[in-house]
Amino acid sequence: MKIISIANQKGGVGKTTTSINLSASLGYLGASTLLIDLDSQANSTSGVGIKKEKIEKSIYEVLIGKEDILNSIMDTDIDFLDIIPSSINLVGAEIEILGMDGREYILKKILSKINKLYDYVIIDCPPSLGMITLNAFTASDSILIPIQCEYYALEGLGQLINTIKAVKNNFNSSLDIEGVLMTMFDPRINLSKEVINNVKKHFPNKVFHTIISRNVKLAESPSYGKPCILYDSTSNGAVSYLELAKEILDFSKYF
Amino acid sequence: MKIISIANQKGGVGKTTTSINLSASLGYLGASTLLIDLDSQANSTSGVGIKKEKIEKSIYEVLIGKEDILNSIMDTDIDFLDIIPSSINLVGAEIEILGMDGREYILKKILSKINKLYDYVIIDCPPSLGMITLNAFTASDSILIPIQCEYYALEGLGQLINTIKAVKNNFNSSLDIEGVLMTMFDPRINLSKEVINNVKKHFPNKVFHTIISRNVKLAESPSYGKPCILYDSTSNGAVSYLELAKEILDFSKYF
Ligand SMILES: Nc1ncnc2c1ncn2[C@@H]1O[C@H](COP(=O)(O)OP(=O)(O)OP(=O)(O)O)[C@@H](O)[C@H]1O
Ligand SMILES: Nc1ncnc2c1ncn2[C@@H]1O[C@H](COP(=O)(O)OP(=O)(O)OP(=O)(O)O)[C@@H](O)[C@H]1O
Ligand SMILES: [Mg+2]
Ligand SMILES: [Mg+2]
Repeated sequence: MKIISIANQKGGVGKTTTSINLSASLGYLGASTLLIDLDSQANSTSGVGIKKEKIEKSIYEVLIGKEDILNSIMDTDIDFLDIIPSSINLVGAEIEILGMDGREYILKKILSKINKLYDYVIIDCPPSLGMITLNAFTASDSILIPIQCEYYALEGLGQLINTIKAVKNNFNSSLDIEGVLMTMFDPRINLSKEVINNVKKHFPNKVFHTIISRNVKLAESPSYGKPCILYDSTSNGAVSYLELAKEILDFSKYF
Repeated sequence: MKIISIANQKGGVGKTTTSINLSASLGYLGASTLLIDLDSQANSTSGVGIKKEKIEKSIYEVLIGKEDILNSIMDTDIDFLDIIPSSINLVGAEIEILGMDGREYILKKILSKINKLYDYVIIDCPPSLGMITLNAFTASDSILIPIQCEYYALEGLGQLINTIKAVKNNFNSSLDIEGVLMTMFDPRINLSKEVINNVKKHFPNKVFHTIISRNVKLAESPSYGKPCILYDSTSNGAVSYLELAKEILDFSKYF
């Protein structure tokens, strides 16, 4: 079972869009996948069509020990894809977890209970580097970093890399960077190309070949509660994320 | 002195772009303005051309009481616009403030020391609703909410409104919503128009007439360290934010 966190504290860079569409593509290719929504905004939850009112047991209840992880897993419209939803309750978790014993290892301990139940676990992180994201990093094998092809994209990277290093040194020595994914690429904008070149210099050999271009179907599909591969499988958005899944599956052969 | 927070916990909706370009436009129109960067990513700071290495006294040192607010104010390239920069140190502030006396009122007390020094104070908030954003809300007269013309934009609004109400009931009874600003509008995308109609239903009479369209100059100007009005004053981006500033100044006549 490989656990990958989708993280970047910069907001709106495509964490949720990547979490949903990568996990749906992994499921589509036959790898059994669990998507965990760790953001109190619950965008991954609604993006796969789960109504917030229907959720009784979210990741919040699992983190604070009120619910067993197995009871919080829900089906989605895609074979081989399950989800643990989020809810508004998660807002309070950041502070609650601070006061708990072994606070950095809470999620790691929980996920050890479902070890080997899935091929992949994909964790959608909130736009911050607090206790919740720290738990995701401690529980993960690797981190996939979505980076928007925009100027501010490079600004926060130092902070993110330092946090990953700190977690690797203190809580999870096997943590690695799965790769850097360029998102919302627009070939008509020079800045987009400049940012990609710049990122490749910072992360030699870590930038995925797959680049996700700006694509209206990716922005529309969550309003139908469907991953793009179900909404419009021929769209650039769906095809790109399928390519990304294949790239990750290929790498995994060597694990 | 009117204090307006630019806030929305959803990431990447245009908080920083609005903070920089609205405050630059207010300054351009002759209203003396102070921009405060409350996000540890320090995007507003670099977006007005301040190099992170040059900062000795950021908002972090002011919040924890190590530095007087007057010593942290810096000039910008625009007359009538000053800034209090952010820095990476702010990452630790969320937890440090939790343990301080009168923790919700720290920023309010600090800003009372510069009362009447400026016509406007604009606060760029991080993409979360933690202690830092809570401090901004407690210190503010009103909140300007940027909303992206995208599906997920509506999801987190309930959480934001509840937080504003909670602050109004417990810490700052005069807090109000300055208005809702639609950002990154793309007339070619149906979803964009649907989101605007939906937001207008949720916030009757609170949505600004000015709508900010997607505009490449707005995305490029931070890479030159300039507000859009200095980078390309004839661009749609610069013109829209000038319109917004006029709309706000107009409203203020009745205060
Ligand atoms: N390649 C793309 N093309 C077009 N729109 C996109 C693309 N990727 C993401 N979007 C849209 O951009 C917005 C931001 O993306 P998303 O919500 O996935 O980012 P995020 O990093 O999860 O945000 P947050 O920081 O709030 O968690 C969403 O409205 C999404 O639909
Ligand atoms: N109207 C616009 N047209 C084109 N690009 C825009 C527009 N507004 C913002 N952007 C770009 O979109 C990205 C997100 O905007 P911005 O950083 O202002 O959002 P934010 O809400 O401050 O993000 P965060 O949640 O990380 O603080 C930036 O790269 C910015 O340059
Ligand atoms: Mg998200
Ligand atoms: Mg910002």
